[in-house]
Amino acid sequence: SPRILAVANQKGGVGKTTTAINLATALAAVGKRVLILDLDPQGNASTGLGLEAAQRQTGTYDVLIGAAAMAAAVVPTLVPNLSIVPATADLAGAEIELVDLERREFRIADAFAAARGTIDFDYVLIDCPPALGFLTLNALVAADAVLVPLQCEFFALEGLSHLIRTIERVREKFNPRLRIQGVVLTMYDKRNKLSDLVAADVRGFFGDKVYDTVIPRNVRVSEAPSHGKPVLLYDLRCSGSQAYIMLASELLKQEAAH
Amino acid sequence: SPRILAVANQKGGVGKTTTAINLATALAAVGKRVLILDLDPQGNASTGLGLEAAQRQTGTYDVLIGAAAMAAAVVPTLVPNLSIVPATADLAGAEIELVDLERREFRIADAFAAARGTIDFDYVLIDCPPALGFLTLNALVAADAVLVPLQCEFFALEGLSHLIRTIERVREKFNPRLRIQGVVLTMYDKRNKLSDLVAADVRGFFGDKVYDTVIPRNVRVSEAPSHGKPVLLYDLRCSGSQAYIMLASELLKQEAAH
Ligand SMILES: Nc1ncnc2c1ncn2[C@@H]1O[C@H](COP(=O)(O)OP(=O)(O)OP(=O)(O)O)[C@@H](O)[C@H]1O
Ligand SMILES: Nc1ncnc2c1ncn2[C@@H]1O[C@H](COP(=O)(O)OP(=O)(O)OP(=O)(O)O)[C@@H](O)[C@H]1O
Ligand SMILES: [Mg+2]
Ligand SMILES: [Mg+2]
Repeated sequence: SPRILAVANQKGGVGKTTTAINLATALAAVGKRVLILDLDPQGNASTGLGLEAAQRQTGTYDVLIGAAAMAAAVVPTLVPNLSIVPATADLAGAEIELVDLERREFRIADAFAAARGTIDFDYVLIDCPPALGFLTLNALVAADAVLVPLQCEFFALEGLSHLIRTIERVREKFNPRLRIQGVVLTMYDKRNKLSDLVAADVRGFFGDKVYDTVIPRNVRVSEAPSHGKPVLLYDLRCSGSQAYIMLASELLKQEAAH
Repeated sequence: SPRILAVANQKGGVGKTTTAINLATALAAVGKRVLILDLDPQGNASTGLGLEAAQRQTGTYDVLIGAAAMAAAVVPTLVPNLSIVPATADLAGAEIELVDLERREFRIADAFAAARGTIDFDYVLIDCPPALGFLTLNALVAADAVLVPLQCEFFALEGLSHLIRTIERVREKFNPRLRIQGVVLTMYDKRNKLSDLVAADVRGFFGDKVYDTVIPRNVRVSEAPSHGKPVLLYDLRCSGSQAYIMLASELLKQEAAH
């Protein structure tokens, strides 16, 4: 069954969606079969992969409430080997609406368990919203590990200890296998001395859990979603694409070592 | 009683906290008495204003659950005329914990009503988390108007219609006076053609609700919080500070006109 990674950080705008889309694309480019689960009501991952409204009829909300099996909600993307379960508009109400749902924290985990034998992926990346509520909790309970994008900015350091505590609590109460897959530094700007300070702080805090690959701030990365494409398809040679390719190979080396 | 503005946008990292801190500072600098309510569990506004742990014992969580009156939770900041009700760590659990609270959407509104005559401010700015859940709902119910920071990036456009629908629903169900105070474009980068495209789209969508003042991407703005200061105190002459001063004067002209 697939290795499931939750791409999570409650700080907003740190590059969760961008990392989910482009790391998934880089993994798919080397032949891994990859699924993205768009668990963010904003649906940026679905849009950033160019999904038309017609492909966004059934999605993660339907899987959460048990109205659709995982396999029935999977749609292909323009990237070979990469599929997605999209976010639909009704996901926005899920946090408040589904408070009384049975086994509410296990809905995604149960959906993957029920899908065994009906889907065939090597990796699943779950794009989480910027909060540690019901949706992110579902991702952490279903995941094998957490990939933490961390923007090289001062405010981004603030929520880290809260995120780590939450991961520990989920491991104790719901999902004993949950680990930190790694921390990836994003939007690193070599002209800005703050980037270096934050990067040094994070490496001091997390040690070798921090990937060597650092994703640079690169305007092509932020342009790509307006063309409905991952940056690897929009501009393969740019520094952002090259960094995500490096990150994918570093992740695969890490996986092979375990 | 004070004019209450909710600084809200469920998209993450668009400059909500940065706008709350620096617009508040610019208003305080021209003699307005300003209060910031830090409703974001990350507590970035409290940290960005240099609050020590000792000043963060009572906060918005205590006000929400009725354990502290608003006046008792207000602490001064290093900026004359600017005070804050800080965020404390227990705010992180509020969304899930307080689901069954009586008049749960009106907790902040009721606290301001009860505080009449005990606090004396011209403006209150409420810094909201990147979600449209219980905390942001409380801010929208208590507010006179919503200030929407909007990052000049493609993904930032996606959630706008959802935010507008939420404001309309709050106006119909809970708070008939709620209006849009204005939309402020943030992190505008004149070297990036995407910034212009997004700005043009937003002006087309919102018309004159969009402030003329545009906040440029400026590294001094992101450095200031690591010194526990608003950028106006960290580097008054930089383009970020000047833009927030312009925004404050534009807002005050708007207020005088009504
Ligand atoms: N390396 C990069 N260089 C330049 N821009 C980037 C980079 N990575 C992400 N961005 C841009 O920064 C913004 C925030 O990134 P993104 O939306 O991926 O973050 P997020 O953590 O998913 O946000 P949210 O918390 O709202 O879900 C987006 O507009 C994106 O295009
Ligand atoms: N004009 C600007 N120029 C450069 N950096 C900026 C600017 N405005 C904000 N930033 C930086 O961008 C990051 C995001 O801004 P901020 O934290 O204020 O957004 P937010 O909307 O409050 O985020 P969240 O959704 O997590 O609450 C911060 O690191 C901040 O320092
Ligand atoms: Mg996202
Ligand atoms: Mg904030």
